[in-house]
Amino acid sequence: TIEVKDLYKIYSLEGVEIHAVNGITINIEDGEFVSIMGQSGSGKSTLMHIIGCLDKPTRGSAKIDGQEITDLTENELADFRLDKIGFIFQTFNLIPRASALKNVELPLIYAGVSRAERRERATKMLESVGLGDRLSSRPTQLSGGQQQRVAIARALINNPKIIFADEPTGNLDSKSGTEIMAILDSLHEQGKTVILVTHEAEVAEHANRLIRLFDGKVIEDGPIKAN
Amino acid sequence: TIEVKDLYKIYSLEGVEIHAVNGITINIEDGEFVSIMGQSGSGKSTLMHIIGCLDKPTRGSAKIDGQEITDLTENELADFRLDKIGFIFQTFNLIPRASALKNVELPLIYAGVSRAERRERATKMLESVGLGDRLSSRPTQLSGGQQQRVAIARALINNPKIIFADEPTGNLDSKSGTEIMAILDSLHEQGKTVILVTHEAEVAEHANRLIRLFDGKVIEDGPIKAN
Ligand SMILES: Nc1ncnc2c1ncn2[C@@H]1O[C@H](COP(=O)(O)OP(=O)(O)OP(=O)(O)O)[C@@H](O)[C@H]1O
Ligand SMILES: Nc1ncnc2c1ncn2[C@@H]1O[C@H](COP(=O)(O)OP(=O)(O)OP(=O)(O)O)[C@@H](O)[C@H]1O
Ligand SMILES: [Mg+2]
Ligand SMILES: [Mg+2]
Repeated sequence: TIEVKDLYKIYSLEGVEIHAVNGITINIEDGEFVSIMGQSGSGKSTLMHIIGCLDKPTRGSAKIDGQEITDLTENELADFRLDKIGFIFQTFNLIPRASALKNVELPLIYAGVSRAERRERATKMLESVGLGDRLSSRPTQLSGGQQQRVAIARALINNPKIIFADEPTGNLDSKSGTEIMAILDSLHEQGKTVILVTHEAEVAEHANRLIRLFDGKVIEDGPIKAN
Repeated sequence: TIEVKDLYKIYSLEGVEIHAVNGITINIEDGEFVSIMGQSGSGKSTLMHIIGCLDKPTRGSAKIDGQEITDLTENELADFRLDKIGFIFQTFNLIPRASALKNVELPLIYAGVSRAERRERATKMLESVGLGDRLSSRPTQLSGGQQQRVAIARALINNPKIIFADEPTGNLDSKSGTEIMAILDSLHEQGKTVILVTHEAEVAEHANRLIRLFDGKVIEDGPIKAN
């Protein structure tokens, strides 16, 4: 369960305050599939980073499974995240000098998984996103959509309970996009919580709930009206 | 005019050859608006980089306004590009430590434009993409879609004759995406050549011609069937 209460993230830039998240209260139950939409700059990635345990709020409360994440140290936050959360970044955040395989193995290295097992699991995951023939390629040797798929594989490798996906199909053609959404649908059917930022209505419609942000606030929160 | 003949771009990776561009011949007249679509990894960005004078082919010919670009040195290619071409990158390629304003001024600095004039032109361009209040922000202080808009502003600042746009709305909500497409439409109406990679059909339909790639080859080339 994710419980967010009166959440604020305020940046100070040369005397101006940017209220990236400007008073958000939402609850997300285990097993929900939620889409988050909103204009560029409305606070989607910032909100995702805070509830994904990658960033701390300026004030307010964010509880994941009862744990107040604002109480955790940087290291405790990292452990908590490794255990429960998979995060697909809007800008991929791959390690440029490491192969696709190594990039996907990274969370398993942190989790202390044996070399043989992590090699096998990372290989299978890259095959499932259509990159089985590019295991040794580095990010600069991959297309935009291929890099996005490596980022997706890495986010899912630890079998996380909660998946945050920040525009996961933004660089994918409709066929690859459909394959990725099928993976997210099947994870949802297995009981995972999926929180997805997208600006494409057909992608958003895979979820059963839509939260819309505007200027750091929630302006809409309810069931998705599928077409 | 862009004349591409028997173009190949082949990468060698550990004994395997990747034919990113695998025999392409196309002509694009001045003032055309062309969409390029195709699966992830089909060669769109690679083709764009070669005809946008950012990369050289393995073999084959690419002429822009009669100039064979494979004959140019790195420096000559850079001058040619600065003068004729604006390129919006799929992964933005902004200078991380420079402000949005400085990033957009960069082509004008290379072109020897006076400080006062480039400051004014870069400011106007950033205002036209909705970032007039973020001139001093650095890329890491901007959302994904805001970074994309800085990349767009920078590509257009030199008033280029040919605009290459590699998924320019991939990180933009529908409202910002519509504003960007309106800018590209108006540049086309002014007589510019626009070549646009996208995976979204509604974006592709702004063009009057569609080229579809598959495994580094052209499999479709003709008028766009608008809905
Ligand atoms: N430096 C490189 N070394 C090896 N292979 C490369 C390199 N750059 C690109 N490739 C490969 O060339 C092929 C075409 O890449 P390209 O970036 O042109 O695809 P794309 O159509 O733009 O894909 P996307 O829609 O995912 O952005 C891909 O298989 C890619 O992995
Ligand atoms: N480090 C920072 N310093 C200052 N402002 C920031 C910083 N990070 C984000 N912002 C600002 O906070 C606001 C919200 O950013 P956020 O990345 O959450 O938007 P978003 O909804 O994900 O947008 P997009 O759809 O463009 O990705 C934006 O105005 C952004 O510029
Ligand atoms: Mg974002
Ligand atoms: Mg590409």
